[in-house]
Amino acid sequence: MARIICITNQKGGVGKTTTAVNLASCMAAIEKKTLLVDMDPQGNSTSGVGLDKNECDPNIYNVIMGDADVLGAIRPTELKKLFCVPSNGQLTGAEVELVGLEERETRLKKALSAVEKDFDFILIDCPPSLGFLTLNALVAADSVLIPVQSEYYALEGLSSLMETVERVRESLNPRLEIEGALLTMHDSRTRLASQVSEEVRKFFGEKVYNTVIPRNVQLSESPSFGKPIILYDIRSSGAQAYLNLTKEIVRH
Amino acid sequence: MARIICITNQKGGVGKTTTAVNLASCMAAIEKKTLLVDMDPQGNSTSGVGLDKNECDPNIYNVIMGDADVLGAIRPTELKKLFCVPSNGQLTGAEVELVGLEERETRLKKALSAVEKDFDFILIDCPPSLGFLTLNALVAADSVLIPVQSEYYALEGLSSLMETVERVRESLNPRLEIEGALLTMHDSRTRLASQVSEEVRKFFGEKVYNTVIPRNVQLSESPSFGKPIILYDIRSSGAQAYLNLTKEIVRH
Ligand SMILES: Nc1ncnc2c1ncn2[C@@H]1O[C@H](COP(=O)(O)OP(=O)(O)OP(=O)(O)O)[C@@H](O)[C@H]1O
Ligand SMILES: Nc1ncnc2c1ncn2[C@@H]1O[C@H](COP(=O)(O)OP(=O)(O)OP(=O)(O)O)[C@@H](O)[C@H]1O
Ligand SMILES: [Mg+2]
Ligand SMILES: [Mg+2]
Repeated sequence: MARIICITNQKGGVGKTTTAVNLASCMAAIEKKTLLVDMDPQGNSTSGVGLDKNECDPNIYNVIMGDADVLGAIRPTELKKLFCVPSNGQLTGAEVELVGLEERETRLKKALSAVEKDFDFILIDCPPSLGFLTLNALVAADSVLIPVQSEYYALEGLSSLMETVERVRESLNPRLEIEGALLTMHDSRTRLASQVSEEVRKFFGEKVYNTVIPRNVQLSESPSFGKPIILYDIRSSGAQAYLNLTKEIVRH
Repeated sequence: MARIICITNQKGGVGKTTTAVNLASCMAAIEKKTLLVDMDPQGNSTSGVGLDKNECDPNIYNVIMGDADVLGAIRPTELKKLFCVPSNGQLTGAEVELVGLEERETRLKKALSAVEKDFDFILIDCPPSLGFLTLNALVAADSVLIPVQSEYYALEGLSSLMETVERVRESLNPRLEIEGALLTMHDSRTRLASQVSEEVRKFFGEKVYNTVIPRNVQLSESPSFGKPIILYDIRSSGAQAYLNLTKEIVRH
């Protein structure tokens, strides 16, 4: 059965998509069959693995609304063991449309149950909010990976994120655990980065990954080529960091 | 009558809050009476001007829900001419609660009409989404300022943002204009930054501000002291850039 990991933080721009795309591709590179589910209407994970957002029919929106089966929405990528359920702007409507529907929080969980046995890992990339799309991902997941940018504003939202995780654990998904907190865009030269990472370790204790993702320009260049970092520049510090993170996660 | 400017981009982490806080404080520094409205449940603008999110009663949530008058929610800040309507996590519930209510898109507009005559500028900081909170801000505003990070993923969302602005202009707010597009966190040493800024100028034409905000560590340090950049480090490149931007906007 696949381990389902939800990658979320309502703070914007902290590296959710960069982590989802690169962790998924590193897992595929070490022969783990991996499914990347893009639950963000921006569709950044979809284009990050080289898919065209405008040509993806059916996509995660159709699956969530019950119009399509998840099997029909799964697409291959450049990596043999990496597959993706794409998203695009249609998904924006789902937040409002879900409000009035039955089982609005468990739609993703039900959809993924049909393919769980076919994968080693399923990673879910979330939008920067705590709405129904993120809620669906938290209900479907076994664990939560929280990217935290080494910046002050990124600290502010952590307690409301943990409150949401706790609420989901108490009601809709008792098995939900914290997979870990990942420091991202870390610039070890700045005082701010070391102060923030100290606070993050105080908040999450040993749940903070040993691997810290450095600020690395190749990581922000690779999406413009539609390639994960290991296909764009394997020697970069970003690629090495995500390979190390993968070893930490797959071993555990 | 105040010029009401909505600062929005559904892409996360592009510098919406940093622009809202620092533009508002620079306007106050040149004697323009300015109101900063925090429409993001994260409450980053609220803490960016030194207010305590947990001590703000009433706040923008109470105003939007009709439980409080905006006059009662306006707070002074360290700058004589800068005022703020704070927000906190309570606002998260508003997205869903607004779905069933009357006049759900015009609540902020109605609330601000009571104080428009008391300010020169009203700036609205938005969350990273195109939901009801951002919709309320677009309906209340005279114009939209769009921060664009000099990164590839930031380009992807621009067309759906413009579609939303167009839809609001055709239905709920015919006077809504593009105030401008602002390049943020710009690192002129990288090829990616110059490529992205070229694309942004193609997309927005002369609506792109001459002022470009450089990546500047003091800008990310200042929120941890609850101070806008002009009170934290006036000599920094970040402070100079936001002062220049203010001159561009106020003169226009
Ligand atoms: N370690 C890094 N070094 C340099 N740039 C990075 C790094 N990680 C991410 N980036 C860049 O920073 C920006 C924000 O990252 P990303 O889009 O992955 O964050 P996100 O949390 O998914 O954003 P959103 O909240 O909009 O979904 C992107 O342009 C990305 O390319
Ligand atoms: N020019 C800059 N130089 C360096 N750091 C910056 C700059 N502008 C913003 N930052 C930092 O980058 C991070 C993202 O900026 P900010 O929070 O203002 O973006 P946002 O668009 O408001 O994010 P969200 O989508 O979560 O609301 C913050 O930690 C901020 O301090
Ligand atoms: Mg993302
Ligand atoms: Mg913000």
